[in-house]
Amino acid sequence: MRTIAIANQKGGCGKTTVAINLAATLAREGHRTLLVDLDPQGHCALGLSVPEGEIQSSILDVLLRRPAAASERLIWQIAGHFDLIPSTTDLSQIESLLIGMPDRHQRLLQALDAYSDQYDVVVLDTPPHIGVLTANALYAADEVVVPVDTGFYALHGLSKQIETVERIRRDTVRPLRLRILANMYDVRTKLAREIMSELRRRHADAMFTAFINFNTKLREASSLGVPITEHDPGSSGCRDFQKLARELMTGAPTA
Amino acid sequence: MRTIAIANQKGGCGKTTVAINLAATLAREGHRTLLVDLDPQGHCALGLSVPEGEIQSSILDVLLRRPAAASERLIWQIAGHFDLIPSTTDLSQIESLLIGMPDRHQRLLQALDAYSDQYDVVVLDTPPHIGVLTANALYAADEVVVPVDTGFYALHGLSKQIETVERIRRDTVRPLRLRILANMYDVRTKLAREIMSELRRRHADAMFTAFINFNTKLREASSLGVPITEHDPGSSGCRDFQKLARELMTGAPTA
Ligand SMILES: Nc1ncnc2c1ncn2[C@@H]1O[C@H](COP(=O)(O)OP(=O)(O)OP(=O)(O)O)[C@@H](O)[C@H]1O
Ligand SMILES: Nc1ncnc2c1ncn2[C@@H]1O[C@H](COP(=O)(O)OP(=O)(O)OP(=O)(O)O)[C@@H](O)[C@H]1O
Ligand SMILES: [Mg+2]
Ligand SMILES: [Mg+2]
Repeated sequence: MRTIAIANQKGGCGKTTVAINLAATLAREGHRTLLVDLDPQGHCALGLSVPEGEIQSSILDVLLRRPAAASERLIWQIAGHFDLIPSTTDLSQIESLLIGMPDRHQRLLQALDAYSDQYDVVVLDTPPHIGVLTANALYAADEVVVPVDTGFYALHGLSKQIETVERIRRDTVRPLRLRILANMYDVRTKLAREIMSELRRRHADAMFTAFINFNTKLREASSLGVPITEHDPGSSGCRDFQKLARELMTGAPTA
Repeated sequence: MRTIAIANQKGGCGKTTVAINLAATLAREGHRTLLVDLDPQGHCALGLSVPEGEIQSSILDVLLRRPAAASERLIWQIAGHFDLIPSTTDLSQIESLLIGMPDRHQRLLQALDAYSDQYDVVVLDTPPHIGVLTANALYAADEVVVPVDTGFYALHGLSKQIETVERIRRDTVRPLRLRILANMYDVRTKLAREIMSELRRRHADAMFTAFINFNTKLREASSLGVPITEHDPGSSGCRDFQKLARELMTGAPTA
């Protein structure tokens, strides 16, 4: 089982959009996929038509080691090979609930162990804040995908973001592969082209060859509560995520 | 002196862009304006060409009540009537540095008192996370501007965001006015039009009449390290911020 964290402290760079659509695409390609939402905003449930009012058990219970009663559903089936463990706003209490616990960063790593037979890939969505939730994601992950909108603020925060990720993981022995994914790329905008070539210059080894274009169909899909694989299977947005999924799973970019 | 917090837990909705350009526009209109960055990402300094390496004293020192030595500059002059107190990444340590202190949410309110003769308006940029930094901003503020990109996730998180703001301020006696600002509006996109009318329907009393259109000149301005008032004084982006500044200061929308 491979665990992939989608993380970037910069807000609005597309973490949730990448998490949902990458998970949906991996599932379409036949990988048994679990999406876990570690953001108290709970946008994975929202973007996949899971009604927040009906979420009885969530990732908060998993991190607090509260077993779900048989009647309380923790895992929601989204599509074939595609399940979700959602979050709710209660998750924002986690910092104070885990204060002082020595293993507070390893809770997710320990919990995911139980699923290693059922899933091939786990995708983790994270909040725009370096705290106990993102630390849990980074401890549990084998690799990190850092989405970067091709804007000025996103480019500049990146080196610090990479340092932060490496600092959090320094005291564990498992290697963590970090790769950068350009998102919301609009080839018609000069600034975006400049930022993209700057990203490739500064972070050549860490950049995915695949990138996600700016595409209003991705926004529409989230407002309809479905991944792009369902909203518009033939769109360029879908192809962008297929290239990403293949490069991620095979290690080699597709033409 | 009026203190205005720019806050929204949703990442990337334009908090920093609104904070910088609103402050610059208020200064142009003759109001003595102080911009304070409470986000450890430090994007106010970055977007205003203040070199992070030269920031010796920052908002962290203010919150920790460490007086700046005479030689260490805390306040940077950006333009006429427009000053900045920047932040650096060290600010992310604030949660642990203020743990257990009973007045940890009132530090900024107390510190800004000292500036009440020098400035007419203080604008506060905040991080995309409800924690001690945003709490300090909400305690110090007389009003809150909540920027909302006209996207699906931003619309849905809004009611919870408003509840959170009201909960944090419940135990103080000073009233706090909260208003919603539509940002990144692209009238050509059907989804954006739908979201805008939904915003106006659900939050009629709280919406500014003024709104900020999607405008690549705002992105360009930040990459050049200047506010829109300098990058392109005649642009529609500039006019959008003038309407906002006037509605904010007079209480009445401009035609
Ligand atoms: N490639 C894309 N093309 C067009 N719109 C996009 C793209 N990726 C994301 N978006 C839109 O940009 C906005 C921000 O994306 P999203 O919410 O996924 O970012 P995030 O990093 O998860 O935000 P947060 O920091 O709040 O968690 C959303 O409205 C989303 O629909
Ligand atoms: N009206 C607008 N038109 C076009 N681009 C915009 C507009 N407002 C903001 N942006 C761009 O959108 C991106 C996100 O904006 P910004 O960084 O100001 O949001 P934020 O809420 O401060 O993010 P964070 O949650 O990380 O603090 C930036 O690249 C910015 O230049
Ligand atoms: Mg998100
Ligand atoms: Mg910001």
